[in-house]
Amino acid sequence: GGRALAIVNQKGGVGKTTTAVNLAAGLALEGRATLLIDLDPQANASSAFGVVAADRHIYDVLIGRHPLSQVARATEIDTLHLVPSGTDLVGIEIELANSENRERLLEAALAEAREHYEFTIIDCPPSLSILTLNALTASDSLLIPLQCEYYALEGLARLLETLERVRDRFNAELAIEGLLLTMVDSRNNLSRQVEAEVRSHFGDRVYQTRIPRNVRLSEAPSHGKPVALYDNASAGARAYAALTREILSRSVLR
Amino acid sequence: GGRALAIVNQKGGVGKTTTAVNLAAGLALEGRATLLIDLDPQANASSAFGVVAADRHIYDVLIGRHPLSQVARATEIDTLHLVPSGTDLVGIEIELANSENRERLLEAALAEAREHYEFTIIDCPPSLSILTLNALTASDSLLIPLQCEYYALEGLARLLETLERVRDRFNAELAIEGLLLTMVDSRNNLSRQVEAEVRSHFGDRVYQTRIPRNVRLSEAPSHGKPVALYDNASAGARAYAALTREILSRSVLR
Ligand SMILES: Nc1ncnc2c1ncn2[C@@H]1O[C@H](COP(=O)(O)OP(=O)(O)OP(=O)(O)O)[C@@H](O)[C@H]1O
Ligand SMILES: Nc1ncnc2c1ncn2[C@@H]1O[C@H](COP(=O)(O)OP(=O)(O)OP(=O)(O)O)[C@@H](O)[C@H]1O
Ligand SMILES: [Mg+2]
Ligand SMILES: [Mg+2]
Repeated sequence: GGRALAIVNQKGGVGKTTTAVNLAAGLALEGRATLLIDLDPQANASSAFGVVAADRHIYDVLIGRHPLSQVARATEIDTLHLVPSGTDLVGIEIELANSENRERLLEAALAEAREHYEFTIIDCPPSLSILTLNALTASDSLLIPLQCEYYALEGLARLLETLERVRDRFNAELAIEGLLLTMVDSRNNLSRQVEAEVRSHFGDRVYQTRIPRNVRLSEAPSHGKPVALYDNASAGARAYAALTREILSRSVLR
Repeated sequence: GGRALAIVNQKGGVGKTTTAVNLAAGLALEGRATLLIDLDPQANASSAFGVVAADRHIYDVLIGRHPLSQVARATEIDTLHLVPSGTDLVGIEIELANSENRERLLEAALAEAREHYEFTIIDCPPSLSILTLNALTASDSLLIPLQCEYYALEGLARLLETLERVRDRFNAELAIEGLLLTMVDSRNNLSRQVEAEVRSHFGDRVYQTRIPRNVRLSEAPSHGKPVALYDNASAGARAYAALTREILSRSVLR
């Protein structure tokens, strides 16, 4: 069966969506059947593929109205399907507050996806709320995008505590797939200091591939395309292609 | 009585905390009694003043354990007090799900602050959850930091819809204080396009002051100081000083 990877960091604006979209596209372009799930009410990963206000979306799956296979839709890349998000996700925290199984809704829905897709990538919102807990409970591992900034580093300790709690209560096998340095600007001292600190603390769990700050990455979503289809020669596209190869070569080693 | 201003945008990483911290410091350095409330479980605005793991924080105020005055603490700037955040805020969404008055807890607590402070600035988390709804219900107006990026622009429509709902149900007087362009890089096409679009749509509700991308702004929190005390000659410090003056001159006009 396939593997599920959650892209998680409660710190906002660190490159979760940019990583989810371009890694999913990268894996699909390498010929692997891939599903991208947009679990963020902001629906940025959906709009990155030109999908806005989808009539069926992840909320329908979480409340059991439709199976995942009826919500997943094709994208411009044959081997990549997308489960879009929608704004009714915003109220789900209150709606599920009293439900027994509120952390396990996505896990139940994903069982079906594992048979059809080699990789399922889940984009998460910037919080440690019910939606992110669902992604962590349903996934085999998580990828943590990390901006080389002070606030981003501070949040890492809280994320690792949450990880321990999820392992104890919901998903004992949950592993860290890796930490990805994003928006890297090696001319800047703070960026270099944070990178040195992260590598000394996490060792080879930090990807060799670093994603540089590159404006083509932030332009691509306004054209509804992943960067590989928007400007494949750009530094951003080359970095996410290198990340994809690094993740595929690591997966084989497991 | 004093005024309460919420710094709100559900898009992550757009400069909410950087604006809340440096605007609150700016107002206080102009001699105005100011209170900064950190309503984000990430507690970034607290750590910007070197406060970590505070024994009393905003959670105690929301659940009615302590009045605001017993949680507010002094900072390096005489006329600036801080109500720190804490990690038990994370679970508040579920805890409050069934409580009648869940959107009005901060409003009740703030009544006391308005007598002692001329300005109360509230830093919000990157979501439209219960905490942000409390800030919008308790405030007179909101300031929207906006990165000149595609995803940030997309989120604006959702934020304005939420604003309408809050006005209908909880706070009819809630006004937009202004939209602040942050991390502006005028060499970049996308940045210029987004700025032109925002100014044509929102007119003079967009501040004349723009905050440039400036590394001193992201270094200051690692020293536990607002940028005015860390490097007052920097482009970032000058921009937030200009914003402070612009907001004070607008307030008089009201
Ligand atoms: N390497 C990069 N270079 C330049 N811009 C980038 C890069 N990565 C992301 N961006 C831009 O920075 C902004 C933040 O990235 P993104 O939205 O992917 O972060 P996020 O963690 O998903 O945010 P949120 O917490 O709101 O979900 C976006 O406007 C995106 O286009
Ligand atoms: N004008 C600027 N120039 C350079 N860096 C900045 C600027 N404004 C903010 N930053 C940095 O960018 C990152 C995001 O800013 P900040 O944390 O203030 O955003 P936020 O909206 O509060 O994020 P969150 O959604 O996680 O609460 C931080 O690391 C901050 O130091
Ligand atoms: Mg995102
Ligand atoms: Mg913040």
